[in-house]
Amino acid sequence: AASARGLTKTYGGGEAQVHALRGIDLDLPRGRFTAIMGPSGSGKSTLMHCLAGLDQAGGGTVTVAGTDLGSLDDDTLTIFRREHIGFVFQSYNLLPMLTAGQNILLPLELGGRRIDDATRERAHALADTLGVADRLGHRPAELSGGQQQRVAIARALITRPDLLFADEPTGNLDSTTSAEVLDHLRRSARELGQTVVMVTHERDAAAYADDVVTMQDGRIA
Amino acid sequence: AASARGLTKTYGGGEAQVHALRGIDLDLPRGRFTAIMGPSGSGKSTLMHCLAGLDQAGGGTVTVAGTDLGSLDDDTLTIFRREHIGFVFQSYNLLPMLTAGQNILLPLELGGRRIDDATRERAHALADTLGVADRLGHRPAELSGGQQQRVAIARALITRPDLLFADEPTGNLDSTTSAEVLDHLRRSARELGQTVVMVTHERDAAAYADDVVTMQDGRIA
Ligand SMILES: Nc1ncnc2c1ncn2[C@@H]1O[C@H](COP(=O)(O)OP(=O)(O)OP(=O)(O)O)[C@@H](O)[C@H]1O
Ligand SMILES: Nc1ncnc2c1ncn2[C@@H]1O[C@H](COP(=O)(O)OP(=O)(O)OP(=O)(O)O)[C@@H](O)[C@H]1O
Ligand SMILES: [Mg+2]
Ligand SMILES: [Mg+2]
Repeated sequence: AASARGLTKTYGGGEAQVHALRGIDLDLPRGRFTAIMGPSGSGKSTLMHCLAGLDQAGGGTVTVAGTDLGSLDDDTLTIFRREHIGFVFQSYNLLPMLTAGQNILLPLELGGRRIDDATRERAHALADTLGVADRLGHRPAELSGGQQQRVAIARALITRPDLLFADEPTGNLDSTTSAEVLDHLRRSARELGQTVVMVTHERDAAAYADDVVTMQDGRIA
Repeated sequence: AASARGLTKTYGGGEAQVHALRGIDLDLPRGRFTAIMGPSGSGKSTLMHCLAGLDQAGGGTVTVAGTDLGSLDDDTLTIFRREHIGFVFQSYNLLPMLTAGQNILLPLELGGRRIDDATRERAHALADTLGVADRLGHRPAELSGGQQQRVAIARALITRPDLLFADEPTGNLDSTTSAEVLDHLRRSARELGQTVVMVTHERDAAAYADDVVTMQDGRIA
C-alpha cells in the first residue's frame, strides 16, 4: 500500500515557476489496481515519481509499505525501492548497450541476487506472456516501440514488487497486446496482492482498474 | 504524393532474420490523410522510415514527389528530405541540449534559412496551436511526455513539408489535446494540400483519416 498527504512539487523559480503538484491526498490500497488519468502536463508523471521515491517532493509526505520515504537517506531509499517498487517509465529508460534480456534481469543483478536457472526461466516466461520472448537477444534500438515498452514492463515486474507504477504502459501497443498487458496487471493486483498504479489517457485501459483518479493542474479533481 | 512498389526490408541474418517488410505496394495521394494501423512489431515504423528516406529498403522502390529515393546519393537525399519531408518519430528524438523552441526551429537552421521575426512568430503560433507555447524555453527533460511529443510535432511541421509522416503522434496525449492535434493534421491535408501519413493504434485517431491501411507481419492486410 502507499499514500500521499499534502504532496506538493514545484519546478523552477520566479515567473517561470511550475506548480506541478498542488497538495495531493491519495490512498493506494494494497492489492488494488488504480488508474490515474488527466490532461497532458497535469502532473501525473510527477506524482508517480514522488510516490515511487524517484523524485523528492517539495512538501507533504509519501508513505510506502508503512515507511515515510522522506525519512530515508539516499542509500536506504535506493535499497527500499529495489526491494519494494517496480516502475515502468513513460519513455522506458532501457539501457541501450544491454540486450532486452539483460535489461529485464538488471534489477535482480543490481540487488545482488544470483541469477540461477529458475530465475532465467521466470524472466523468459514473463517475456513470453508479454510477447517479446523472441526479441531477448536484441538491443533496444533493434526493437519496435511497442516491443521496447513491453521489455520495460517485464523489467519492472521481474522483482515481484509490492508496488508497481506504470506510466502509460500501453501507449505504443495495439489493442490485442494492450489487453494482454492490462489483464496481466489486473491479475498481479488480484492474485498476487500487488498494489498497481497506472497512468493512462485511454478509457479502455482505465476500465481494467478498480479505481480511477483524475488529475487537473496538479490537483486531484 | 508518395508510393511504394514491392518494398522489402530484412534485419539480421541466419535464423534470427526478421522480415520486417515483405513486399509492400502502397499509394499515398497528395492532399490525403492516411492512417496506418496494425499490431506491435508488424512493420509500421519500418515502412514509415523507408517511405521518408530515413532507412534504405532491402528491395523494391519508393517514389516521393516524383523522385525515386533509391536513385539519390546520401547528400542529395538529405537535402531532398529537408525540402519535402517532415517526420514525427515514435520516440520524438528531440535534442536534449536544446530548448523546445530551438528544437522546433532546427530544421530551418539546418536548411540554411534565415530565422527572421516572421519565422519566429510562425513557430510560436504553431507551438500555441499545440498548447506548448509556454514551455519553449525549457529543455526536453523539463517537459512532460505529452509536451515533448507536441514539440516533436511542431518541429516536423515548421518547414511546411509536402509530406508529413507521424509515428504514433498522439500516443501520450489526453483526448482533448489529441483531438486538437488530429484536427490540425487533417486541416494540413485538406487546406494546405500536404500528404499526411500517420501510424496509430487508436481507432479514434484513425477516424480522422481519409483512408486506413492495416499491416500484419510485414504486409498490408
Ligand atoms: N535494427 C533492427 N534489427 C533487428 N530487428 C529490427 C530492427 N528494427 C526493427 N526490427 C524488428 O522489425 C520488426 C518491425 O519493427 P517496427 O518498428 O517496424 O514495428 P512497428 O509496427 O512499428 O511496431 P510498434 O507498433 O511496436 O511500434 C519488429 O519485430 C522489430 O523487432
Ligand atoms: N524538470 C522540470 N522542470 C520544469 N518543469 C517541469 C519539469 N518536469 C516537469 N515539468 C513540468 O511539470 C508539469 C507536469 O509534468 P508531468 O510530467 O507530471 O505531466 P504529465 O501529467 O505526466 O503529462 P503527460 O500526460 O504529457 O505525460 C508540466 O507542465 C511539465 O512541463
Ligand atoms: Mg507523463
Ligand atoms: Mg513503431
